[in-house]
Amino acid sequence: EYVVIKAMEDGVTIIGLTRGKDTKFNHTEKLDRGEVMLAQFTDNTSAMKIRGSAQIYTKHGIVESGK
Amino acid sequence: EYVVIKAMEDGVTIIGLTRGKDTKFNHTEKLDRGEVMLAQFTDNTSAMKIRGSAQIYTKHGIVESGK
Amino acid sequence: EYVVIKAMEDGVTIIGLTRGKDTKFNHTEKLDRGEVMLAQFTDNTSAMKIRGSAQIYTKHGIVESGK
Amino acid sequence: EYVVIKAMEDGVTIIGLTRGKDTKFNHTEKLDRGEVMLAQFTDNTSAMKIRGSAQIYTKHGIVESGK
Amino acid sequence: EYVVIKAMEDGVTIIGLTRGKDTKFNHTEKLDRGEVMLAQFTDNTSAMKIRGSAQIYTKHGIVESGK
Amino acid sequence: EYVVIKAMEDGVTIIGLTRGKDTKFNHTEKLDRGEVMLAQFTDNTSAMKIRGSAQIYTKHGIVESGK
Amino acid sequence: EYVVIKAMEDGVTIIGLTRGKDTKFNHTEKLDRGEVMLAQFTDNTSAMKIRGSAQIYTKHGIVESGK
Amino acid sequence: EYVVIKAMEDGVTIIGLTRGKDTKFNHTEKLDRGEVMLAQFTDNTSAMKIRGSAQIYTKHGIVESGK
Amino acid sequence: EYVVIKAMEDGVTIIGLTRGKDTKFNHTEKLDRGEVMLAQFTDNTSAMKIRGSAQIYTKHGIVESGK
Amino acid sequence: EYVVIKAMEDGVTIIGLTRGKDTKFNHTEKLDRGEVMLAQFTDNTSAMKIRGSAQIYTKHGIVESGK
Amino acid sequence: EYVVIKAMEDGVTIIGLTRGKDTKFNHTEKLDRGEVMLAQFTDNTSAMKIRGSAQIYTKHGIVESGK
Ligand SMILES: N[C@@H](Cc1c[nH]c2ccccc12)C(=O)O
Ligand SMILES: N[C@@H](Cc1c[nH]c2ccccc12)C(=O)O
Ligand SMILES: N[C@@H](Cc1c[nH]c2ccccc12)C(=O)O
Ligand SMILES: N[C@@H](Cc1c[nH]c2ccccc12)C(=O)O
Ligand SMILES: N[C@@H](Cc1c[nH]c2ccccc12)C(=O)O
Ligand SMILES: N[C@@H](Cc1c[nH]c2ccccc12)C(=O)O
Ligand SMILES: N[C@@H](Cc1c[nH]c2ccccc12)C(=O)O
Ligand SMILES: N[C@@H](Cc1c[nH]c2ccccc12)C(=O)O
Ligand SMILES: N[C@@H](Cc1c[nH]c2ccccc12)C(=O)O
Ligand SMILES: N[C@@H](Cc1c[nH]c2ccccc12)C(=O)O
Ligand SMILES: N[C@@H](Cc1c[nH]c2ccccc12)C(=O)O
Repeated sequence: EYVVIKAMEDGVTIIGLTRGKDTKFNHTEKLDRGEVMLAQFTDNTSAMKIRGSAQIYTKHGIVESGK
Repeated sequence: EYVVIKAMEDGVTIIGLTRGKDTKFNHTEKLDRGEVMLAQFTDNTSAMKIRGSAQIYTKHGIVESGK
Repeated sequence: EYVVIKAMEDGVTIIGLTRGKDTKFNHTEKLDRGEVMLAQFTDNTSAMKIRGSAQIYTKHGIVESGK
Repeated sequence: EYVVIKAMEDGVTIIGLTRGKDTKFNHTEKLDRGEVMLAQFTDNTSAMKIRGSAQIYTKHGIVESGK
Repeated sequence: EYVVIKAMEDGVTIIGLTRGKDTKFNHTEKLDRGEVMLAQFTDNTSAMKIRGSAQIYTKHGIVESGK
Repeated sequence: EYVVIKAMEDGVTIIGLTRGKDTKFNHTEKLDRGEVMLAQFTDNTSAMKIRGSAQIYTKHGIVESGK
Repeated sequence: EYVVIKAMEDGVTIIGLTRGKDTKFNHTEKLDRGEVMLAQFTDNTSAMKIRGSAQIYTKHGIVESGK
Repeated sequence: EYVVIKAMEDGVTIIGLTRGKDTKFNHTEKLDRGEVMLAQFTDNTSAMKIRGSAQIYTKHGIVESGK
Repeated sequence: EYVVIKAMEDGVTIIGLTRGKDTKFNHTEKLDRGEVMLAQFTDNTSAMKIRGSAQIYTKHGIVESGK
Repeated sequence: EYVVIKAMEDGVTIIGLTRGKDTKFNHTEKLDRGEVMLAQFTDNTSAMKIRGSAQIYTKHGIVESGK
Repeated sequence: EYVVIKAMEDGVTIIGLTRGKDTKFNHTEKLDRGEVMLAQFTDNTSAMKIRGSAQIYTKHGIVESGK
């Protein structure tokens, strides 16, 4: 399972939340306008949080963050 | 399996409920308006509870909380 | 497998019934109007019972309880 | 595999029949009008029997009991 | 794999035939008009025989017995 | 994998042929008009032979025997 | 995987060819007009040969032999 | 995985090519007009070659050889 | 996974390329006009190369080589 | 799972991010206009980042980076 | 998983990139106009790079390189 995130403005952040008993911020990836990230759920990442204006392509459809 | 939650107002909470014999609040993630969380069901999280106004994209369709 | 339950009134209850030879009430989650719960079938929960007015999104379609 | 049963009248019963060489009544769950039960087939339950008026949502479609 | 059987008259019988080298009648469940049985194929049941008027919901469509 | 056989006349026979190096008649089930049999392929049965007028519901469509 | 063969004339033969280094005729089943055979591919049968006029229902569609 | 081959003329040949480092002719099956062969890919056969006029039903559609 | 190759002229070649660190020509099969080859990917063959005019039926559609 | 990336200008970069607790840049592949890369998620690569103008073909649709 | 590449001009190159921590050019296959290559992702190849004018048939659609 992976999702595709396209930044629609500078400074979009994609935060990976840790898998397991604790839920911490594992890694934060910054995207500038037009950059695209493809990110899987993994042994270390069981949730993601997206801030800023982006198009998020998921198996449930396209979701726009930031509005 | 993951769901996608888009906060439509500030202060939306996504609560992970523990897997196992007991059902406790494992982690609460707060989202502000426009923020998006993608969350899997995991070894530690077998149910979620969402409070506040949000769009929840699931395999059974889009559900709106908070109304 | 998970189902999505949206409370259409206060005081909706979602009861998890235990898996195994015995069938007992394992956990009862209360939802207020607008709150949404996403719940998996698990090693501990092999049936659920829902009381009060709610929309239940399942793989077999949307079912309305409480009417 | 789970099915969804919505009681259309009081006193609907859902009987779990035991898996194995013998077929006995393992558990009987009573539903009142509007209550909904979601029930899996399990290691202990390989058949179910439903009495009273109910809507049964299955992978083969919606079946109405009690008529 | 399970099938759904709705009795359209009293005295409908659903017979489970044993899995294995021998084929015997393992269990006979009687249904009255309007009662519904959901039955899996199992380690013990590899065939079923239905007598009387019933609607049988299967993965290959709905079959009416008894006519 | 299972097939559904509805007898359209009395005396329909469903013969299970043995799995393995040899192919013998393992079991013969007789159906009268209107009776329905649901039969799996199993460790013991790798082929079936149907005589008499019947509707056979299979994953490749409905086949009518006996004509 | 199974196929369904309906004989459209007397004397249709379904030959099972052996799985393995050698390819021999393992078993020949004769069908009379109207008889139907359902046959799996198995540990012993990795090919089949059909002679005479028959309708053969396969996952790739219905094929008519004998013409 | 199996394919279905219907000979449209006498003398159609279906050649099984060996699986493994070497690629040799493992078995040649001759079909006369109207005969049908159903053939799996197996531990011993990882390719097939068809000569003469035949209809070949495959998961990618129907292919006509010999023209 | 298998592909189907129909030669549209004489002298079509299908080359199997070896699986593993090295990529060599493992086997070359020659097809004359109208001949059809069905070829799997295998433990020994992880790529194929086709020269000459042929119709290649694949899971991604029909591709014509040689033009 | 693989994605397909077509560079629409010179100097497009595809960065592989490492799988595991740490998230580092594992490998950067540069594409010139018209070049196409097909890239899997792997034991070493659990996320990718794309800079510059490209068409990215994913299971969730085609995404254009760089705008 | 395999892709199909049809060269639309002479001198098209398909480069296999190594799986693992390092990403090197493992093998380069040259195609002339009209030649077709079918290539899997493998234990040794986790990415491919295509230069020159070609049609690339993938599970996400047909992509044209070289323009
Ligand atoms: N650490 C949590 C992260 C998480 C996943 N899904 C969630 C839903 C709600 C809250 C937290 C989570 C876990 O792996 O289970
Ligand atoms: N601890 C419970 C949480 C749960 C999952 N699904 C439920 C449905 C109803 C009530 C509780 C639950 C379990 O893992 O089983
Ligand atoms: N304890 C039962 C609960 C149950 C599941 N499905 C049911 C259907 C009917 C009655 C009880 C049940 C079991 O795990 O099998
Ligand atoms: N004890 C039986 C219950 C059962 C399942 N399916 C059936 C069909 C017919 C009769 C009984 C059954 C079994 O596990 O096999
Ligand atoms: N005892 C038989 C029952 C059976 C299953 N499918 C059949 C088809 C025909 C006759 C008998 C059967 C078996 O398990 O194999
Ligand atoms: N004993 C044979 C029965 C069989 C299955 N499919 C067949 C096709 C043709 C002839 C015989 C068969 C076997 O298990 O393989
Ligand atoms: N003995 C052969 C039978 C066979 C299967 N598919 C074939 C295709 C062509 C020729 C022979 C065969 C095998 O198991 O492989
Ligand atoms: N012996 C080869 C046969 C083969 C399968 N697919 C092929 C494609 C091209 C050439 C040969 C083959 C193998 O098992 O791999
Ligand atoms: N030996 C290579 C063959 C190969 C498969 N796919 C490729 C793509 C490009 C180049 C070579 C290949 C391997 O097994 O991996
Ligand atoms: N090292 C991280 C990379 C990653 C995957 N998905 C992510 C989403 C957000 C942030 C980082 C990641 C991991 O394997 O889990
Ligand atoms: N060696 C890398 C090759 C690779 C696959 N997908 C990628 C995406 C981007 C960069 C490199 C890669 C790996 O196996 O993981």
